[in-house]
Amino acid sequence: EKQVVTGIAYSKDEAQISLRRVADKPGVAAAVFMPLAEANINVDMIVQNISEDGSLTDLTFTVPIADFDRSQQVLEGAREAVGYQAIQGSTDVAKISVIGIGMRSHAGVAAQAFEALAGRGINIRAITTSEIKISMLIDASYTELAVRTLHSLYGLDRN
Amino acid sequence: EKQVVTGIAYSKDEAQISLRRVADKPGVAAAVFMPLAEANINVDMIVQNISEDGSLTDLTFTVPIADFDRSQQVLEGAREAVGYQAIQGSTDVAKISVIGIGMRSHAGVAAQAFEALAGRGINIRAITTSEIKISMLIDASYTELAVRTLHSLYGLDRN
Ligand SMILES: C[C@@H](O)[C@H](N)C(=O)O
Ligand SMILES: C[C@@H](O)[C@H](N)C(=O)O
Repeated sequence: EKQVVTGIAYSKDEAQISLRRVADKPGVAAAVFMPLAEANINVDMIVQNISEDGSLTDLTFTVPIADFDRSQQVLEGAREAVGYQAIQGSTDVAKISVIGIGMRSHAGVAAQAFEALAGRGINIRAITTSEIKISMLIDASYTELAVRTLHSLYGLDRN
Repeated sequence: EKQVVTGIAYSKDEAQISLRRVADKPGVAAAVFMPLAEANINVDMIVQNISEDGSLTDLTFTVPIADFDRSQQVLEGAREAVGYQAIQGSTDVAKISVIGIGMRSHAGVAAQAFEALAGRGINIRAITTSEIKISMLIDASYTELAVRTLHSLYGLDRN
């Protein structure tokens, strides 16, 4: 069986900011990310789930830790335009990514990652996926354990 | 200035399923995606945002429309193991992706996409990003308008 997972990447240089309960209507995402871009802040992950009630949703993104304070300032300045009800953030996160090819047609790859991390008691705090990358945010203290667990799961720790 | 966006991809063959208010503890994601993998359902996007209260969060994923009913059945079977409080779904979604290279270091690319779609009244229902792909879920009826808008934004409609 062809090995689809080719590597595990991780970054501890990630700070997470979540805007809670923003209006789910056109223009809100732009009102968040245009000012960040104008401030030359490089946003890495953006995660927005579908609104449950169709009117409010949450918007989370990650930036380098060095840009955490500045990002929060930018967002405080954009509060009126964005209309979020609360803002939360943490520098205690790490991004773990499973890198591969054609993962969409290999239904179990993500499931196996989730199961392996669960087996180590590692809580998966956010998830985004594409055909070539499964990215997860976890508590930074679990980074090394997560990477080792996934290397072992996918047989990447053999020479 | 180097052009970082190389193309716009879209898929109307996407059905969205959201599990509302699952426990944010190890094992829950595995309990959702292992049964789907065992049923040979190819999951495309997975979106999970960070829990606001640290105890509950939502989990959304997309599958081909032909697998929508089967996916819901699998999840109803997994209800006890997963413990979601509600399940919602729709086949009226399309996935729009901005494909590029090194987009993390080009802070405005995503922001511009959000602004351009907002300018057309297109609501962005979910977002996931990586360095090479910005993926958004929108209402399927806006697919063509969204693709044309983004082609034009990034100058991809010239020959
Ligand atoms: C929440 C935000 O993404 C909003 N739906 C928008 O289109 O801008
Ligand atoms: C919600 C789900 O992702 C959970 N946090 C888990 O680790 O499985």
